[in-house]
Amino acid sequence: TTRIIAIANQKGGVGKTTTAVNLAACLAAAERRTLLLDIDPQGNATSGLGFAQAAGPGVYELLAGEAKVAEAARPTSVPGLDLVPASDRLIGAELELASAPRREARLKEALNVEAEGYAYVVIDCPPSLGLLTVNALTAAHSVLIPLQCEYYALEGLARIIDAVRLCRMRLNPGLAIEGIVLTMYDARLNLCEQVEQEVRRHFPREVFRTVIPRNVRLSEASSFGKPVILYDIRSAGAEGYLRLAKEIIDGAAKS
Amino acid sequence: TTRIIAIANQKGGVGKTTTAVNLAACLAAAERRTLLLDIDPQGNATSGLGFAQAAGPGVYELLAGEAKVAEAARPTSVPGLDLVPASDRLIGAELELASAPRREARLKEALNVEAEGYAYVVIDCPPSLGLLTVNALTAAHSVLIPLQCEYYALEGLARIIDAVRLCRMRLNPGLAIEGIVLTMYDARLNLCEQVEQEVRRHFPREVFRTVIPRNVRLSEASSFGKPVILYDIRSAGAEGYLRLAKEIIDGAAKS
Ligand SMILES: Nc1ncnc2c1ncn2[C@@H]1O[C@H](COP(=O)(O)OP(=O)(O)OP(=O)(O)O)[C@@H](O)[C@H]1O
Ligand SMILES: Nc1ncnc2c1ncn2[C@@H]1O[C@H](COP(=O)(O)OP(=O)(O)OP(=O)(O)O)[C@@H](O)[C@H]1O
Ligand SMILES: [Mg+2]
Ligand SMILES: [Mg+2]
Repeated sequence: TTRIIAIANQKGGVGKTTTAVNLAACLAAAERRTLLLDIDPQGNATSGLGFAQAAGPGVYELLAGEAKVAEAARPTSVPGLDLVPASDRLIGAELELASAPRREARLKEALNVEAEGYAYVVIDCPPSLGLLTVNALTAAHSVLIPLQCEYYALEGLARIIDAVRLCRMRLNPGLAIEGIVLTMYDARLNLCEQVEQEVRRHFPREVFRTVIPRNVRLSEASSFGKPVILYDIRSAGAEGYLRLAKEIIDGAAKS
Repeated sequence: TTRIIAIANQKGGVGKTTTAVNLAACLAAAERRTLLLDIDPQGNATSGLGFAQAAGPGVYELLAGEAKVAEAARPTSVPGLDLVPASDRLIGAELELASAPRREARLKEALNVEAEGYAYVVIDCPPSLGLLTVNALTAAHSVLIPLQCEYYALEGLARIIDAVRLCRMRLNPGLAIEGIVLTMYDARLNLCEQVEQEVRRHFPREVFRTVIPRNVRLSEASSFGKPVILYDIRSAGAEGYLRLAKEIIDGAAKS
């Protein structure tokens, strides 16, 4: 069966896109056919895989019911990884969806039958808890929460956990937490250690063993439109995401 | 006269809140009475100045016309700096505003007479170009754009510049660009140098001379609810924001 994982956190710049692109690439490298959906109007996951503003249907057309996954998904530079790209049409989508019927379930309906051929579907979300993210939480089996080891990010963790709980109550009873992954970890900084201890104390079962280190090769890779395993497979960033993919494949959802 | 500066960029995690809090504190330290508005539902600028979820009126009440600035502004640990805090009521504000009359001008109307006693008003925006940010762009005389020296942030720069142009055309003819400030600059990384060269080539007049270095004291300060000049005035982060404040006080808007 297909496992749909949303990568979400309303705090900005915590590594959602970097995690979505690189985890999806590592799952495909482990021979699990994977589909990546870029539902962020910024379109960073789309450019992070080397696509300019793509012509043809994308996520907007899926939400509007104008295209099926099979027409919107395109192959990427990674064998076994397909992408449904974002487009500028997504910018107005939240206001358009606000008054539409079944507005929270549009993505779920689009993925219902279509995603059968994939082992994993990974969804990159924008830095907000608006209708685009709610659509992802409603369609997903679980949520993976990237967490930067910083005070503001830690402060926002309760808000995304609450949003997941609310979504489980009202829209998607089966929604689980895939896990919390610490990102941009710099072992030389006390702040990182303090945040890690705090998070592991409050969420002992949810935090992945794998910690993603701060590694400039991850940023450089995105500027070349490649996941880090194609840019520099020996880097600490590549190793981190290969280990995270293995931890996800091996484990059931955290909670 | 009062100068209203919005700190905006839809890209997440580029240093909007860190710039808003520390620039406002440095302007106050230079004896310019300053008001900081936290219009981001995350409320990071509010906690970054040591306020828990504040009771009493805040930004939401300003937008709803239920309170005046004088009732919502409170003194902070920095002499000469007042804050109008965010609150959880802001979370639903964008959907509520969507169908309200004069929805883009609510903040402008609230600040019209009220802000007289301040030399500067600084507005911290959320990571989106929705109605809260549009309210800030409509109320402001100028926009200060923090830019992280990363590829995804550079990619998003055209979008915020377009949004400013659109707002100038439709809602606020006087809106200028105060400037683009490079943040989290790490001189050891080639990527930072490349992004800096690229930005200075495309926007020679807009980019501030001052560059804010990556400096953990900025993050640590926020976890103590203090601007960096009260936490560690000798740090590279404090120096950066003192210089930025001076550059703003000395110069007219960039364009
Ligand atoms: N482990 C890491 N080491 C170094 N840089 C990183 C790492 N993870 C992400 N980055 C960089 O940090 C920036 C923020 O990451 P990213 O854009 O993935 O976050 P995001 O949560 O998707 O942001 P947004 O909230 O805007 O969607 C990017 O420029 C990215 O290249
Ligand atoms: N110059 C700097 N050096 C080191 N860390 C920094 C610097 N500027 C900001 N930070 C840290 O980086 C993180 C992101 O910064 P900040 O929260 O200010 O960005 P933002 O644009 O306001 O994010 P959001 O899009 O979520 O509103 C914070 O944890 C902050 O402490
Ligand atoms: Mg992103
Ligand atoms: Mg912020």
